[in-house]
Amino acid sequence: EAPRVSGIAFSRNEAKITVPGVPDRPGIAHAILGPISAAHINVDVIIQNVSEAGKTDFTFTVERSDFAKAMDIVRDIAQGLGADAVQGDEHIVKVSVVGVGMRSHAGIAATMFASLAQENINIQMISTSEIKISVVVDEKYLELAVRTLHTAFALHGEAAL
Amino acid sequence: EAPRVSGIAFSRNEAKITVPGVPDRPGIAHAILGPISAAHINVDVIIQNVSEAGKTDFTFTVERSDFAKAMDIVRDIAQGLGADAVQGDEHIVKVSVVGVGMRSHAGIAATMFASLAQENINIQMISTSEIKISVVVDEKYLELAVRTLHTAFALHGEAAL
Ligand SMILES: C[C@@H](O)[C@H](N)C(=O)O
Ligand SMILES: C[C@@H](O)[C@H](N)C(=O)O
Repeated sequence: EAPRVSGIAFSRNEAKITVPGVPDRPGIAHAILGPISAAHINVDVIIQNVSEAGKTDFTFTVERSDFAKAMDIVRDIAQGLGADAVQGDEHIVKVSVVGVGMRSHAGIAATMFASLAQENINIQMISTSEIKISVVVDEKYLELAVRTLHTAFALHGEAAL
Repeated sequence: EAPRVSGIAFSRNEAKITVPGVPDRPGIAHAILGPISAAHINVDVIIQNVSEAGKTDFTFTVERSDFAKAMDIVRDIAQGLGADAVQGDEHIVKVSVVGVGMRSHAGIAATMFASLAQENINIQMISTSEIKISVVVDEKYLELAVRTLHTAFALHGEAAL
């Protein structure tokens, strides 16, 4: 069955924080997220990919108003973990293709990635769920990305930008 | 409001494929997923974290029955992209904490990661959505992870393993 895309969603209120080069052993993910949770900081996306040579990068997004506080908390932790210097970026947005019946992401992802590539919009992060595929891109591409995806999936009407 | 966890979900029918060291420029994500979609291979999770020195790792999961076919397709592409050797692993499972009202993942993630760490279960990948937090772990930890998370979130009754 052809998955149907029902809309394009986006969030400007995102800032990403990356702890690069964390050791890939049990307890590390908790060491990073525990203090963030204890500080009542809302976390949206959490991304960790496979490790290489026993290290991996741990990235999460917070609301922009929590960015400075979260960076402070994570800088202390990173040192204790022997990670590399914490990286942060407030100038990002999350853009998502929302679907129904997305039994598989492959077709929708291929269309989404192709249309962003045609506009030379670089994808910084990718995360999927049952009902959507989200990418993080530079905030300067928000309108272009949303318009391009509306066209790519033949969606009419306007998202309120 | 305290996010409520409604259950623990898992999927054994997963195999992960990683293309390490892909160039971080527009068009690359499509170059990898396009041929996979064209081959009608179902894709579940797609994870890409931030790049370092212009390269990043691109990982996705497929059904185990598609693993060999997907690996063949991706090996050809990886060479063309100048990526490192493709890595694959069929011996993984995806375990997810499913919640309602998860305005923020931080608290649930902290509990989830802490309980897996206490059992010395290493987290290979992390991916989140509005309603759940998913981790990829070695398949040998499936039962232990599900039981541990049931206890951690005080869920009673049994998931059908
Ligand atoms: C990197 C981090 O996820 C580690 N593997 C852990 O289990 O906590
Ligand atoms: C790595 C890959 O995501 C690349 N940044 C792209 O936009 O396709």
